[in-house]
Amino acid sequence: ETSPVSGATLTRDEARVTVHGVPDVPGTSLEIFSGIAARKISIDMIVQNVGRHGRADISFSVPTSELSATLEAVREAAERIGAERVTYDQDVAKVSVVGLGMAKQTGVAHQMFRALADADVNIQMITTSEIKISALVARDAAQTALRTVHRVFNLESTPSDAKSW
Amino acid sequence: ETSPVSGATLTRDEARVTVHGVPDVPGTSLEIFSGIAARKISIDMIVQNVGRHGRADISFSVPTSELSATLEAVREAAERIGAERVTYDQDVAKVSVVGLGMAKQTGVAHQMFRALADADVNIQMITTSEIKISALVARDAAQTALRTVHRVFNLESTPSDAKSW
Ligand SMILES: C[C@@H](O)[C@H](N)C(=O)O
Ligand SMILES: C[C@@H](O)[C@H](N)C(=O)O
Repeated sequence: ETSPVSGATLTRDEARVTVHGVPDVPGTSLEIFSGIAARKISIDMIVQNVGRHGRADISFSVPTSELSATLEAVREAAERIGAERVTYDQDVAKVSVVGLGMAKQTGVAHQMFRALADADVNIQMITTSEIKISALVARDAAQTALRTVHRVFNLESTPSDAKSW
Repeated sequence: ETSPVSGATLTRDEARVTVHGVPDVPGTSLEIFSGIAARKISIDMIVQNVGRHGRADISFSVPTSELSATLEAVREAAERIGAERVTYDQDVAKVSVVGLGMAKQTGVAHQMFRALADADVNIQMITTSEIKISALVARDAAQTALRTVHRVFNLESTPSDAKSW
C-alpha cells in the first residue's frame, strides 16, 4: 500500500521572528521582506493569518546564525510601516511530514495533529502545501515530536529520515 | 538562465474559514480537524500563527461547495474546545508561485510581495514551502494578481499556467 506520507523531517537550527500589528494594506509585507532580501538572509517558513482591526501578524523563520541581522532589518522596516512590535524565539524547531500523496491533506493533517497532541507537544505555528505539512514546536519537544510522527505514519527511524531540507 | 520560479497558479474556488481564539494548548487543532476529516472534507491551505495571551487563530481553506459542511463541523469543535468564534470568507482566491529553485525563498517571496503591492492587491494570508509561496487575496483581485506575478517572474500567460493543483 502506498502511504501518502513518505517521510518526516526536523529542522532544529531555526529561530522564529514575528512582526506584530502590521497595517493590513498593500505594501507592508514588501517592506518587511525587502530589508531581509537586501541582506541576503535565507528564510524558511513565512506565515501570515488574516488580519484583525486592520492589522496582521507576519512570522517567519531564519537560521539562528542570521537572527541578529534579521532583527536589525525587521525592526527598521517595522518602524517604517508603523507595525506594533517585533518578537522572536530561538527555542523552536520545525517538524514536517512530507508526501506526494497528500493532496487535499485532510487525513494527514488530522493524523499529524493527533500525533503531536498525544505526545503533549504544543503546536505554535502551522503551514502547509500539497506535499508538506509543517508545525513549529518548542525545541525541547523536537525529538519527541519527530519520534511520534514517525510512529503514527509508520516511518522507519533511520538517520536519513532526520535530514532537514 | 534557470529561473527559480517555474509557474504561477490560481485557485479561485476556495473559501477561507478561521477559528479565532483557540486555546493554545495541545489537542485543540486536533479537535478542529477531526470533525473535518470525519466528513472527508478536502482542505487546501492551513495557517496558524503564534498565539497571544494563550490563544491562537487557525485558518484553512476548502472548496466553496464544502463550506457549509465545514462550518457545521468547525462550529461544533470550536464550542467543544472553547474557541472564541468562527468566521469565513467566500470571496477569496489563492495565488501561488511555484519553483524547484526557490530554496530559502527570500528573493522570490520579496518579488512576489512587490508584484502584489505594485498591483495594489492586499495579501490576506501567506503560507510557504520550499517549492511554493501562496498568498490569499480577494477574489476580485485574482486576475490582476496572477497577471502581475506572471509579469514579474517572466512567465508566459498561457492557459496551462492557470491550472490549479
Ligand atoms: C499584512 C500584509 O501582508 C499586507 N496585507 C500586504 O499586503 O502587504
Ligand atoms: C492552537 C493549536 O495549534 C494548539 N497549540 C495545538 O497544539 O493543538
